[in-house]
Amino acid sequence: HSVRIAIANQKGGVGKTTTAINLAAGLAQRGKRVLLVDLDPQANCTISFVDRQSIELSVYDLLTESAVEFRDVVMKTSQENLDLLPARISLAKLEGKLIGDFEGPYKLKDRLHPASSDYDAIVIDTPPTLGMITVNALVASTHLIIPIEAAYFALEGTQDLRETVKGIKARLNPQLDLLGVLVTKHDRRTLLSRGVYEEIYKGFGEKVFETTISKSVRLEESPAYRESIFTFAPASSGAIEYAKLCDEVMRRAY
Amino acid sequence: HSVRIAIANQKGGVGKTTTAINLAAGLAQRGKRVLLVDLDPQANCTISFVDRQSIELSVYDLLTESAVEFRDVVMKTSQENLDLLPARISLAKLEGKLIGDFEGPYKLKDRLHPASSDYDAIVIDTPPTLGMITVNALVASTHLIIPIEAAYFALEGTQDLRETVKGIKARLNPQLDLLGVLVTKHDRRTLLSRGVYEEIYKGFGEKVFETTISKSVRLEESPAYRESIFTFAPASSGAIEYAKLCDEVMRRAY
Ligand SMILES: Nc1ncnc2c1ncn2[C@@H]1O[C@H](COP(=O)(O)OP(=O)(O)OP(=O)(O)O)[C@@H](O)[C@H]1O
Ligand SMILES: Nc1ncnc2c1ncn2[C@@H]1O[C@H](COP(=O)(O)OP(=O)(O)OP(=O)(O)O)[C@@H](O)[C@H]1O
Ligand SMILES: [Mg+2]
Ligand SMILES: [Mg+2]
Repeated sequence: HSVRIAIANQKGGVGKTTTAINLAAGLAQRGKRVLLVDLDPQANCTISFVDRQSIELSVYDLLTESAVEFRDVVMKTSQENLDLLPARISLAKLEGKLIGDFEGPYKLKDRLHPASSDYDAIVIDTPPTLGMITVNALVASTHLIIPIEAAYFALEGTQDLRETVKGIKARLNPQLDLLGVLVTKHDRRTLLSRGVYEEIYKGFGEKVFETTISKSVRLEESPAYRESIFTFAPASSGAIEYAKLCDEVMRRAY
Repeated sequence: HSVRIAIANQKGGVGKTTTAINLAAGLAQRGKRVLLVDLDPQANCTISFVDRQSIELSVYDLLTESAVEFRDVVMKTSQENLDLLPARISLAKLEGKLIGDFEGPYKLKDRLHPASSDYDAIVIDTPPTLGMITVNALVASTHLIIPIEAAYFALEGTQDLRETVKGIKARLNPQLDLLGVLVTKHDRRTLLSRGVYEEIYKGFGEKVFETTISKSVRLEESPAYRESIFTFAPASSGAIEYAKLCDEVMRRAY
């Protein structure tokens, strides 16, 4: 029984990539076979695991070239049980490429299909936009996690995102389910952060994960070492909290 | 002699909006007549100054309806000398609306033209994308400021942004000049932040502003009070540093 989880929020810098990396790595450490799909042209997930020069084909080639197959693109990572579909800046051209193609939203779903039985969990990182790339992620997924930063502009785009999800459920992917809302970069000492947490809870109720991710310098540093937080700083708050998140995700999704 | 400054970086959460707000407010406090143009569908600049319900027409209407004029859309703010062209979520439709319209990139430039002699400085906030909206900002501007966060993924998209700027200078707006690179969210105590600063300096040399903006809770809080950092926390590092930035911008641009 396999899950495909999109990590999405069109607001920038809210912790989508940090969550995608550490959720994927955490599930892999628990023995799940995991695929991390980098759908962001900025390729932040990708460079957190592999050397840019070692990438031959990327997810852009998989989505646009019928001759390219999943196994030509997928890469192993240093984390056991964790594979990666890498991104490259060419992915930014996807929108233009798929204009007027009513099959556009289904590209990722179709190209992932042959491989989905090989994985217990697929985690998909997305860019800060609500365009064709993010639509592809939402159409290909069974679940959605929305990371929301505990900061002033936090809730701005969420209404927009909810309407996009509603439209996708209605037209393109009825099984898409909001797995949960993850409060990130939480600074419990500040009134602002606690106030925003309250707002998020008012808006999403029990969809909000009990786990919240605190602001942590270790989380900021770990990608520089090409490691998840679990190997880089296993005793840090980031590691403890993302481990809690993995458990909570497994309870909700499996 | 008037300047039009786009604040752009397609990476999310790097301080574009925080810089747009405080640069605009700081120049206004120095007696310049300033227009802040919010070109982000997330409308973060807008909600940092006005109540959403008080907006009638937005910059989207200005860009897409020939019957709508600049004076129908522009709003005053609580800051003396500072006007605002507000954004709304409808702006997200701009890309789709202007597809195939080779005049698309010039919409903002044309609609701002009648008003540009009324202002000494126009500051334009952009979304974390390199699409039609950001192209409009770059075509309408005399200068560009690139805020870069002193964090691991900082330099990722900058090559892409530089190439976009190069293309725009070659084809659409030869006078566009990189005013400078602003290092933001700098935490001088961490090796990571200092290491990233070095990388930014290697990449951009003397284009890097001498002013860097330190991580500051006050900067995070001020939009919640609908104030610039100068009125909200005039003695804070954020206020001191953004004031220094205003002086440096004026030296470089005027
Ligand atoms: N809990 C945290 N504590 C401290 N820093 C964090 C935390 N989570 C993320 N960060 C840092 O914040 C920045 C943005 O995080 P991240 O890249 O994960 O966000 P994102 O939503 O993927 O951004 P984008 O929208 O640009 O893709 C990064 O420098 C990251 O290291
Ligand atoms: N120097 C700073 N110190 C602390 N927090 C900051 C600083 N600059 C910005 N922030 C906070 O970081 C978050 C992102 O900043 P901001 O919204 O200005 O970035 P942005 O580049 O406009 O993001 P987006 O790409 O989503 O438009 C906000 O919560 C903001 O308050
Ligand atoms: Mg990201
Ligand atoms: Mg912004």
